[in-house]
Amino acid sequence: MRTIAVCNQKGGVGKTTTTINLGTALARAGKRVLLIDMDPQGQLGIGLGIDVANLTSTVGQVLERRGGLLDALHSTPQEGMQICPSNAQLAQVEKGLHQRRARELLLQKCIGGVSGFEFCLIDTPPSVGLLTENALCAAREIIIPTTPSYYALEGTFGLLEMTASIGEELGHAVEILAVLLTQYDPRTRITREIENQLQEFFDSKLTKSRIRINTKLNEAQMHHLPIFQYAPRSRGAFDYQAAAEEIFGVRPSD
Amino acid sequence: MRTIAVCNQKGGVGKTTTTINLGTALARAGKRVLLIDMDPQGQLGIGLGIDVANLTSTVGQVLERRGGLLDALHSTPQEGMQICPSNAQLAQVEKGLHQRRARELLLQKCIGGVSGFEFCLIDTPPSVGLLTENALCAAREIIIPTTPSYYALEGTFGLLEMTASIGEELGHAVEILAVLLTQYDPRTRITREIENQLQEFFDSKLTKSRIRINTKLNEAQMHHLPIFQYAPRSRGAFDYQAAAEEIFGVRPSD
Ligand SMILES: Nc1ncnc2c1ncn2[C@@H]1O[C@H](COP(=O)(O)OP(=O)(O)OP(=O)(O)O)[C@@H](O)[C@H]1O
Ligand SMILES: Nc1ncnc2c1ncn2[C@@H]1O[C@H](COP(=O)(O)OP(=O)(O)OP(=O)(O)O)[C@@H](O)[C@H]1O
Ligand SMILES: [Mg+2]
Ligand SMILES: [Mg+2]
Repeated sequence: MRTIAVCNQKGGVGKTTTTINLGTALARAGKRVLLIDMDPQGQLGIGLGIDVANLTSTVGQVLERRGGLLDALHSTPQEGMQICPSNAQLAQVEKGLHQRRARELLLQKCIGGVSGFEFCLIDTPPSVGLLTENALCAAREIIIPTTPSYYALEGTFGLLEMTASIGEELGHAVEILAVLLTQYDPRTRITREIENQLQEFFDSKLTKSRIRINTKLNEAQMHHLPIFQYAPRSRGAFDYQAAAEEIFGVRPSD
Repeated sequence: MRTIAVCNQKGGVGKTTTTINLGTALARAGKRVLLIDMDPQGQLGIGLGIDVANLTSTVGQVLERRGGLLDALHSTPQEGMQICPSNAQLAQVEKGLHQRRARELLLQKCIGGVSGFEFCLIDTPPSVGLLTENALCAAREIIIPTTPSYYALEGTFGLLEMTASIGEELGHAVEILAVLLTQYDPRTRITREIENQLQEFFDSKLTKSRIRINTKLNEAQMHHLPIFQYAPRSRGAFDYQAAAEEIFGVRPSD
């Protein structure tokens, strides 16, 4: 199972939107996909139609029990894609976690026994805390969505420092699979400047595909659907399909 | 001193942009303004030209010493507006804070002795953790910036739950001064729907002023300037001026 964390400590750059739609693109290509939400705001589940606030079987519960991930799975509007959702209880779990030994490795432990999936995508919160560290230690690869803005650029570099120190202090190597520009507006001048900086720094890891600004992506959340179900002919669907092909080499099956 | 927290647990909704620009508008009207950054990502300071990574006198240090805020102030590109910035060290301080009694009241203590300012605006991180709690307990009023998106709406309601429980558990009442729509695009259909929901719920607290999408606001950060210095005739400057007049009743002096 390829385990990939979707990270950027900057808020609102499209981590959740990217996790949902790349996951769905993979499942549409016939892959079995597991999504895990490590953000106590629970938006990965909300965006897929799950009433997270009232759930008891969540990732927070799995971490507390140190296992049982497969019992906390829920189906999604995409066949072949399941999710272990989160809710506010995860914030309580994180508080308790600070005291424990190997506290960054708990999610890795819980994922360890899981089979039956080819891909696992982990959505993370906009912070550099213990929940993001758990995701980074559970994963072997990272996707970094970023908007073409100065603050997001800063967040992207901050994340690199974090992965470097995790590598040093915990001996866990995680590779950048892709940096994906989101909310892309080619007419904006600042976009060029940010793009150039990202190109220079990340080179071939910066995907050629860009996710353009598309209001359908915003509406899709309101309807609790991936973009492919909500607006299959929209720019948002087109762009996420292209990104999935470029990053994973997949195409929709049949 | 009116102390106002700028909060929304949703990422990327314009908390930092709003804190900088409302603060600047107040100072341009002759008010003495103190800005405090409670987000370890330090973007409030970065957006005002401060090299936060290399600072020792920061809000993290003030919290650790339980005082000395006035020694940790820096000037900004706006006369009359000063800032107590943050950097990554604040994340370390937060970790240590979990163990202490009255841990939500530390910022309130540190601000308590401060005079010489008429307004204090506190920028917060996109989370519901201890740093945001400290800001909410130090403040008497909140401004909630939100984009017209479904996830941001969810974050807004989540914040209300948090203020309610702080009211109950700590007996500290904080009032919503204003809900401010940011990154507003009137042509987008989903915007109408979100607007109506916000109007229904927040009524007169939803400002009539909207901060429209304006690339100048994005560029201003890159140049480490408030919008009024960077692009005084832009829509972004016009909209933040209107918002400041509506929320605070101020106009630029002379
Ligand atoms: N390409 C796009 N075009 C238009 N809207 C977008 C696009 N990508 C994301 N959005 C919208 O921007 C907002 C932020 O996206 P999202 O919630 O996925 O970011 P995030 O990084 O997960 O945020 P957070 O840091 O708060 O978890 C959402 O309202 C989403 O619908
Ligand atoms: N009205 C606007 N028009 C265009 N861009 C905007 C506008 N408001 C904010 N932005 C841009 O959107 C991004 C997010 O804004 P900002 O950093 O202020 O949000 P935030 O809520 O503080 O984010 P975080 O939760 O990560 O702290 C920034 O790149 C900013 O320049
Ligand atoms: Mg998210
Ligand atoms: Mg901010």
